[in-house]
Amino acid sequence: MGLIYTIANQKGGVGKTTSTINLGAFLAYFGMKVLLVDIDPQSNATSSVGIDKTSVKGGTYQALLEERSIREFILHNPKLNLSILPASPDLAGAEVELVNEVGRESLLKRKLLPLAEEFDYILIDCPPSLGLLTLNGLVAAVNGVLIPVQCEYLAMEGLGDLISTVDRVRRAISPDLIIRGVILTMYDTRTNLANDVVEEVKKHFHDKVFKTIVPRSVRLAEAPSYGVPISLYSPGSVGAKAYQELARELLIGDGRR
Amino acid sequence: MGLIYTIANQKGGVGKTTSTINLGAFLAYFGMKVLLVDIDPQSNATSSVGIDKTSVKGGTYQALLEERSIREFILHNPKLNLSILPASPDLAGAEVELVNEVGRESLLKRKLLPLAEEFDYILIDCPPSLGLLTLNGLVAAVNGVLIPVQCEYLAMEGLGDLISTVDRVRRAISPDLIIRGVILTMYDTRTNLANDVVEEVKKHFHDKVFKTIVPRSVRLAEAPSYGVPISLYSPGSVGAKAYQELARELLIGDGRR
Ligand SMILES: Nc1ncnc2c1ncn2[C@@H]1O[C@H](COP(=O)(O)OP(=O)(O)OP(=O)(O)O)[C@@H](O)[C@H]1O
Ligand SMILES: Nc1ncnc2c1ncn2[C@@H]1O[C@H](COP(=O)(O)OP(=O)(O)OP(=O)(O)O)[C@@H](O)[C@H]1O
Ligand SMILES: [Mg+2]
Ligand SMILES: [Mg+2]
Repeated sequence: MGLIYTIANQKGGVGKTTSTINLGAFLAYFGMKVLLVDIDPQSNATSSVGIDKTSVKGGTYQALLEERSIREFILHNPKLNLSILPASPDLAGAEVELVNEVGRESLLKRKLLPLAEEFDYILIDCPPSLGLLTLNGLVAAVNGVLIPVQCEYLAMEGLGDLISTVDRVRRAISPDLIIRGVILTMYDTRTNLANDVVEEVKKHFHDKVFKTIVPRSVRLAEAPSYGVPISLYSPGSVGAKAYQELARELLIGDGRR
Repeated sequence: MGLIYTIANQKGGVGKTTSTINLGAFLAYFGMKVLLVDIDPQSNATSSVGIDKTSVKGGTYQALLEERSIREFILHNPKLNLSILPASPDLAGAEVELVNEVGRESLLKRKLLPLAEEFDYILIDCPPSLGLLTLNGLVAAVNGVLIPVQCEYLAMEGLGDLISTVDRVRRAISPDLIIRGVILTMYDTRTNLANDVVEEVKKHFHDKVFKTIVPRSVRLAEAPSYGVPISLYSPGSVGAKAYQELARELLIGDGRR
């Protein structure tokens, strides 16, 4: 049975998409069958694997709001050995359209569960908000939430809001919802600020913080413009090595290595 | 009559809050009476001026959803010579609560217009989404929208969505809505990527792009942890110089200098 993880944090620009793509790419590198699910109307995960979001005929929006089978919309990229349920621009309207749907928070979960047998890992990339799309992501996270935290002050401030949202979802809908782990991202070795944040986050989350810390690396920011993960764009970079280590750490923790 | 500008971009982490706080601080430095308005439930602008968001008794939420006068909630900081309408955590519920309010997109505008005579500049900081809070920000932007664009590939990709949202608001609600200017942020002189983005943005926005480009500067990321703008925290840093220049450029363009 495949594992479903959601990558969430309402703070913007902390490395949610970068972590989804590159963690996914290295899980595939280690032989896992991986499905990426883009539930952010910005469609950054979709474009980071080389898909033009304006050419997407159907994706997450259709999967959530239409009765068609989700398999119709999954795209597979043999070069990257990754599959993706892409986001299309119409997803921007979903937040409002979902408001009156019955069981609106668990639509994504219902559509993804049948796929868990066909993939080893399903990774869901969320938008920077705590609205209905992210709630769908949290409810679908049957194996837990991965929380990227940028090593900067403002990113640390928002963790309280995210934790209380996770608690609310656990109490109201998914009693088994756990935090699978906290990923420290964009660590800049030259600044004290980064060290302060690392200390603070470890004080709050203890062993939930992955040992692997992702450093700031311009190669990671360049890769999306070529539509490929870091594993293909610059496999020898510090960014690639960090996400490879992170994938290994996740696999070992999941008992798959 | 004071000018009301909204700082918006649905892409996360591009420097919306950093630009609102530091542009505001230098406009005050040049003698302007400035009101900051935080409409992001994350309350980053509120905490960046040293206010503990959990201690906020009333702010933007009350201003939008209650009939009380907005003046009750404005806090003034004499040391910074800045006033702020703070965001409180209950603002997170506003997106859903606003859905059924009559004239829901223009509530903020109606509350802020009377204040335009008491301030020279009102700057509104938006969350990283295109929901009802940001729509309120766009409708309230009677003098225009300031768009921070991080000098990275993914931030550039989202500009199309933002422009089409601005167009929709102009067609449906505010015929005079303009883009006052595009602020290039977190420019890293060492990477080609940043130069590519600058070229691309200038190609699309021409003279709308401010000449002043804000470089990446760790001092800017440190300042919020001390609860003060860069003008106080590190006035000699490249980040401070850039926002000072940007404030001067805005004042000259507005005919106030
Ligand atoms: N470790 C890193 N080093 C350097 N740049 C990075 C790193 N991780 C991410 N980036 C860049 O930082 C920016 C923000 O990252 P990303 O878009 O993945 O964050 P996000 O949390 O998904 O943003 P959003 O909140 O808008 O969804 C992007 O331009 C990305 O390329
Ligand atoms: N020029 C800069 N140089 C270095 N760091 C910066 C710069 N501008 C902003 N930052 C830092 O980058 C992070 C993102 O900036 P900021 O929070 O202002 O973006 P935002 O667009 O308001 O984010 P959100 O989408 O979450 O509201 C913050 O930690 C901030 O301190
Ligand atoms: Mg993202
Ligand atoms: Mg912000």
